[in-house]
This record gives sequence, structure tokens and C-alpha cells, in this order.
Amino acid sequence: MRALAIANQKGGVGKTTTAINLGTALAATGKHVLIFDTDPQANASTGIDVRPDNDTVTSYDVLVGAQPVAKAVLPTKVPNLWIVPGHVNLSGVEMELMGTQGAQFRLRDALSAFRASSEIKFDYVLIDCPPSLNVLTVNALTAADAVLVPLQAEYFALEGLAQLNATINAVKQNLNPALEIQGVVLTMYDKRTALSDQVAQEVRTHFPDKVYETVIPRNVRVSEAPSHGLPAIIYDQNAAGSKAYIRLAKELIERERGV
Amino acid sequence: MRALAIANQKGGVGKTTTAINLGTALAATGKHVLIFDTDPQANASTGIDVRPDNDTVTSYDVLVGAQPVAKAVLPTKVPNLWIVPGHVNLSGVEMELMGTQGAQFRLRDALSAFRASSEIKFDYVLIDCPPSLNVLTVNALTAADAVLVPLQAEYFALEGLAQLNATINAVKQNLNPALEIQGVVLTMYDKRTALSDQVAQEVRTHFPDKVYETVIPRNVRVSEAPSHGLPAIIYDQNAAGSKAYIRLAKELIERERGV
Ligand SMILES: Nc1ncnc2c1ncn2[C@@H]1O[C@H](COP(=O)(O)OP(=O)(O)OP(=O)(O)O)[C@@H](O)[C@H]1O
Ligand SMILES: Nc1ncnc2c1ncn2[C@@H]1O[C@H](COP(=O)(O)OP(=O)(O)OP(=O)(O)O)[C@@H](O)[C@H]1O
Ligand SMILES: [Mg+2]
Ligand SMILES: [Mg+2]
Repeated sequence: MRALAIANQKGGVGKTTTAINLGTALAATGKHVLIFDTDPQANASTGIDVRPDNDTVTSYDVLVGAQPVAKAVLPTKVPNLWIVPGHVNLSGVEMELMGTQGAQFRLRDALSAFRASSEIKFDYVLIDCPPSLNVLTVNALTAADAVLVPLQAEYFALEGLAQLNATINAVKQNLNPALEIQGVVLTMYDKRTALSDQVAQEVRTHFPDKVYETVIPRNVRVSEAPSHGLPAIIYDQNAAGSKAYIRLAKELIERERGV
Repeated sequence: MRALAIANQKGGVGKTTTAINLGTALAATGKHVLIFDTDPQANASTGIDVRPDNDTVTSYDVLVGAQPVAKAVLPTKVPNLWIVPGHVNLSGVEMELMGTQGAQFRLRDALSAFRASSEIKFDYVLIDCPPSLNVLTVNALTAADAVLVPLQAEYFALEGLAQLNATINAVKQNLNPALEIQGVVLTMYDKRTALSDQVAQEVRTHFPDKVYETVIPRNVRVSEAPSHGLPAIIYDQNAAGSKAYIRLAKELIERERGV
């Protein structure tokens, strides 16, 4: 079971959209995939029509140490795709874990217990992160084998990369020596604008060999899909965005072969 | 001096772009405007070419109580527009203020001291918030007279409104009884898609009388401007996005007349 953190503190760059659609594309190839939603907005959950109520065990319960992962895993409408849903009370986790020993290792420890005991043999866990570098994202980076960075082809998103890279290196040094950047994927790319091109060139220079060949285009069908509670790949499999996520899954599996 | 928090925990909805361009448009009408950047990404600062170094007093120093606002105010390239810059160390504020008495009132107290003593008579302070509902956003909501909510015309952004509204009401009840939603402004609106329309209708039903007539269109010139260190209104004053922010400023001044 490979754990990939989908992280970028810049808001609105396509983290959740990538977790849902890459997850679905990997599931479509027969892999068993778990999305772990650590965002208090819980968009990865509601985006595929999983709406936890007050009795549902969520990622909050796992992170505060009240429940094992196995109790929080729910099936989704997508074959081979499961989810540990997020919940608004995740925004209190930073306060609640304050001062407790090993707060950063909660998710790592929960996932390694799950790996050993889960009835379903998962191939991938995709951890959707909130737009910040707080205890939730640090937990994800500490639990992950590698980080997938969605990068919107825009100026502010490019600016944020240095901060993100610094955080990844800090986690690698202090908490998770195995952590690597698995790849950077350009999202909402608009080939009609020079801006997208400039950002793409800039990031390929800064992160040689890390930027995926596959680029996710800006595509309205992708942003319509969550309002139907479906991944774009199922909502409209012929849309340019859906095809790009299917290519991304193939490219990711290729890269992982080398691991 | 009216303080407006520009807040929405959903990432990438146009908070910073609104702070910069609404600020510039208000300044162009002769108002004295201060942008207060509380985001660790400091996009509102770098977006108008203000890059604090380690000696610069930033909003971090104000929030941890080390410096008064007056020491952090910097001029910008835009006449009548000043800024208190953000800094990456803001991401540590939540930990640093943990447990201290009145942590939520730091910004309110700092701004009321500034109001009384500032040599420049400011008409507006626009507080740019990070994409979360943590102590930084709560400080902004507690210090503000009103909240301006940028809302991207997309599904996930619409979903987040209920959480935002709940937080605003909680701050109003416990910390800042005068707090009101000044308005909701639709951003990155694409009239070619049905999605934008659906979101617009939905939000006008939930927040009658709060949604601005002015809608900010998706406009590539707006997203190009920060890479030139300029507000869109100066980078390209004839762009659709720039003209929309100028109309928004007029509409805001109209609304404020009634206050
Ligand atoms: N390729 C795409 N084409 C068009 N719209 C997209 C695309 N990818 C994402 N979107 C839309 O852009 C918005 C931001 O994407 P998303 O919510 O996935 O980003 P995020 O990084 O998870 O945001 P947050 O920082 O708030 O968690 C959403 O409304 C989404 O539907
Ligand atoms: N009207 C617009 N047309 C086109 N692009 C826009 C528009 N408004 C904002 N953008 C771009 O969309 C991206 C998100 O906007 P912005 O960074 O202002 O949002 P934010 O809410 O401040 O994000 P964060 O949650 O990370 O603080 C930026 O790259 C910005 O340049
Ligand atoms: Mg998200
Ligand atoms: Mg911002």
C-alpha cells in the first residue's frame, strides 16, 4: 500500500479534484484505492456524494486517536474506490492535538496499523490535504511515502512552491526520511494564455524530472462533476479533463514501477 | 476608518485578488486604503511588489504583540494605497498565541490603537485572510466592522458558504456583536457556462440583498497582473476584470453610505 499526500498550501489549485479523479482513474485500472480526506471542508467526500452525519466515523476520529482507520472506511459509487470522509470538526484538530506527544505521527501510526490488518488489500491511499501547512498537512506528509503536488498554472501558485518545498524538506529531515516529491502535475492549464506556458517552463526548470508530461487542461466538465456527486471521469468520460486524469494515472503507475 | 475582512475558507476564490483590486479602485476614488495581509503566503504583498525582508515589520509582529500597526505600514506603487505585509511566519501564530488571554482580540486592539494615533486618516482597511477558519481569520472577523465574501462561481465554493456563515455568526455572538456580512461578490464568473449561473441563482436565494450586482468575470489579464507586481486595474485598466473591480468599488461606496 503506497500512501501519496496530495498537498499544496495554495488554495484552489486542484488538490481535491486530483484526489477524486486520479483515485477514480487508478481504480478503473483495477487498483484498490482509498481516499483519506483530511480537509475540514470535506470536498473530497461530498464531491463523490459521501456525506457523513454525526454518527459516521470520520478522519477526525482517526486523527484524535478515537477510532482505527478500518472503522472509518466507506465504499463509494466508484468500484475499487473507498473513502475515509472528512468532517468540519477537523478544523479543531490543531488545538486538540496541541502539546500531545507525537501529534505529527497520528496518521502514520493509524495507517501502518491499518496496512497490517485491513481485509481489503489497498494499492494506493491518496491523502487530500487542506490549503495550509498546519498539523493536518504535516500528518499527511509524515504518513506518506511520497507527495504529489497539483500546481495551478498561475503566478501565485508558482510563488508558493518554495514554501511547500521547504516544508517537505523539513518533514523529510525531522519526521519522515523516506519522503520524496513523487511529481508535480500542472492543473487548469489554458493553452490559449501565455501565463500557463510561462509557469510550465518555470516549474520544469525548478523541478527537472518531477513535472508530469500529462497536463490537466481547464475544462468546465471537471468543475461541473462535483455538483452531480460524481468524479469527472464518470460524469463525462470523453471530456478533455477526464482523459487527462486517465493519462495521469497511467503515467503515475509507470513512475511507481521504478520505485 | 472602516475595517472589512475579505474572508472565505475555500481556497483560491479570489480573496487576495479582491483585496488588491478593490483596494486600488477605492484608492483611485481618493479614499485612503490600507491592505492588512494576514496570509502566510503573503500574496497580497508580493502581488503588488512588496517583498518584506527579515528586518521588515510585518503583520506577524503586530499579531504577536511585538509592534504597533503604525510601524508595519508601508507605501505601495499605488497612490493612496498602503499595506501591512504578510510573512510566512504567520503560519506559526496559531501555536504562538495558544493559551494566551484574548488571542482573538490582538488585531482588533492593534487596529483601534492605530485608528486613534495614525497620522494618515485611513478610510478603509481591507484584511486579506488565509484559506482557513483558524486564529488568523477569527482575528480578522473580530477586528472587522463587516465581512466581504468573494465567492468563486463553482460548486465547492458554494458548499463552503454554510461553514463560513456559521463561523461569522459564532464570532458575532461571542467576539464581535457588530459584525455583519457587507456583501458577497461572485468572482471568476464565466457566462458561457451554466455552472456560474446556477451558483449565482443559488447564492442570491440564500443571501438575498447581500450579493453585489457587480460580478467579476474570469479574465486572464487579472491573473497575469501579479506576475508584473501590479494590480489588474493598473496593469490593464481596460480589461473586463479591471472594469468590474472599479464598478464594485462604486457599489461598495454606495452600500457604505447607508451604514
Ligand atoms: N481542470 C479543471 N478545470 C476546471 N475547473 C477545475 C479543474 N480542476 C479543478 N477545478 C475547479 O477549480 C476549483 C478548485 O479546485 P479544487 O477544489 O479541487 O482545489 P483544491 O486545491 O482542493 O482547493 P482547496 O485549497 O480549497 O482545498 C473547484 O471549483 C474545481 O471544481
Ligand atoms: N477574475 C479572475 N479572472 C481570472 N483569474 C483570476 C480572477 N481572480 C483571481 N484569479 C486568479 O485565480 C487564482 C486564485 O485567486 P486568489 O489567489 O486571489 O484567491 P485566494 O482566495 O486569495 O486564494 P487563497 O485561498 O490561496 O488565499 C490566482 O491565480 C488569481 O490570479
Ligand atoms: Mg480541496
Ligand atoms: Mg489569498
